[in-house]
Amino acid sequence: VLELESVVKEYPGVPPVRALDDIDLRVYAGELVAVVGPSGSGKSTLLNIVGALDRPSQGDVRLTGQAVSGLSDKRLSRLRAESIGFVFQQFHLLDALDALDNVATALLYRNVAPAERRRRAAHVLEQVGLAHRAHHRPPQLSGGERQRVAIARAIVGNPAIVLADEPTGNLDSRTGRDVIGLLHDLHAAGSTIVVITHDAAIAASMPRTVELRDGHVEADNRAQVP
Amino acid sequence: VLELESVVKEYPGVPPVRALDDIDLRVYAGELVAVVGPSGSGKSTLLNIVGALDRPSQGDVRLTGQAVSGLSDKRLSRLRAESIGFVFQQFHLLDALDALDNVATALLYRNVAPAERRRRAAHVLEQVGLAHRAHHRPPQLSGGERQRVAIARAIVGNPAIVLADEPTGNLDSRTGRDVIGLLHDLHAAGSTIVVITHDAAIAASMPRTVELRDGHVEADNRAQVP
Ligand SMILES: Nc1ncnc2c1ncn2[C@@H]1O[C@H](COP(=O)(O)OP(=O)(O)OP(=O)(O)O)[C@@H](O)[C@H]1O
Ligand SMILES: Nc1ncnc2c1ncn2[C@@H]1O[C@H](COP(=O)(O)OP(=O)(O)OP(=O)(O)O)[C@@H](O)[C@H]1O
Ligand SMILES: [Mg+2]
Ligand SMILES: [Mg+2]
Repeated sequence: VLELESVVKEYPGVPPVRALDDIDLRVYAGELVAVVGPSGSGKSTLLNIVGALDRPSQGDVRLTGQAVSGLSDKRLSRLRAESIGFVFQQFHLLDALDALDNVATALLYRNVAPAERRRRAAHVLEQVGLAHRAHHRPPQLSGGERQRVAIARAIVGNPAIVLADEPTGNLDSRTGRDVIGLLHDLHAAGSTIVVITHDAAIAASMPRTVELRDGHVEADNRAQVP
Repeated sequence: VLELESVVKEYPGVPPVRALDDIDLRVYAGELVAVVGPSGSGKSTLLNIVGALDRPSQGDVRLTGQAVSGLSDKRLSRLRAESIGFVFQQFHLLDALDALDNVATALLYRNVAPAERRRRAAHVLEQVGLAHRAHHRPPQLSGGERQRVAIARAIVGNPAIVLADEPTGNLDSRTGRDVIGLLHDLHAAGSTIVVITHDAAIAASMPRTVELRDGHVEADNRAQVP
């Protein structure tokens, strides 16, 4: 359901930075995949290209079988809004909205009435332990609380695909386990989940791990996945 | 060298949020202290008050023996600039400057010539593994690279006190160990270091751990420190 073929991502510079260097990757529907690797190895760049938030310099990207390069911006953003929940490494919350509305806005494209959007947002906030912070705005939240709002926003619509960039980096281990538990629940319900993580225990809990180094896939244990 | 007495920090709201609830804390010169606790327990708030970036609602704060409330803003910001290196949970880098200048600006108050500031900045960037990214600006850096620039900026002046808020949250374990190694080196050279961390292994490597929960000090193993 997610395919990268011969993908290169190069940033201009002196010298240019080859953030991704000839990547082939296939993620099948319903998989749960950890992406690991040193800081700067290309993980976030990879996730942004997988999620069609960024275009490769070379190579092909296919989402649910459709070539991303062949889609209009309008169709692409609609496909993303309907199928992908994205947790960003830098959260990207709206400071002017409280936690509840930051999450509820993720349902705007779904033709769900405002009251129902807020009800579902409240439910997911409770699942990440933030019911008591629903009306705080991001500047009034701790780092880990903001991270959990970003997670809630990514999953409130039960998306078919979840792409999470270091979703527990600002969380204590117990809260982190709760969050990973939510991702496992979504996975059990059929979602395809890709998680960038620096936590070896989290990676070990997932059936498949892809290791990046210097923009290359260094290892991928899918061959051993039953 | 860092003292909090009966400190309360309350944010307005319905109901008000008591982020710190009657905290007594003493950190002695040359100590190495980990601060741990669940997300939202008050750690960042505590560090901001310890570093005089924020004023308590009640209680007394003393830095190097001087009551913070008795200092003018000018004297306070000079004391901070000369004695404290702060690593923020959200980094707070300047997007318009490259990594080298983000670090070099931390030496502005020291009457060091520009060329010498940049030389020292380059040295510390090398110590955090970012020599090859010296001329990238924050938007051109990965999450962990930005975190390392923030760390470099905090320590380039060899400050007497380092306050680090989750300095390894975006780093793989090997890079994280290198960074903690740098903090241990500074400590061995006499700095007082307080590190907020969610990493149990990092906390275990430090002689003293203060545990927060709901704005209270739940445990402090200083009594057992020889
Ligand atoms: N401006 C504010 N207004 C209201 N509440 C606030 C404000 N800033 C912080 N808080 C609340 O104070 C509490 C403590 O925040 P703090 O940032 O100190 O937590 P923390 O222990 O650093 O958490 P984390 O591990 O998630 O970074 C949080 O529950 C947060 O929601
Ligand atoms: N706009 C840009 N211009 C130049 N180089 C860039 C740009 N964006 C990212 N890079 C470089 O590309 C490399 C890969 O970045 P990426 O964010 O994918 O790393 P990462 O594996 O997510 O790292 P981390 O674990 O630190 O988050 C980094 O070395 C970074 O410096
Ligand atoms: Mg990243
Ligand atoms: Mg914090």
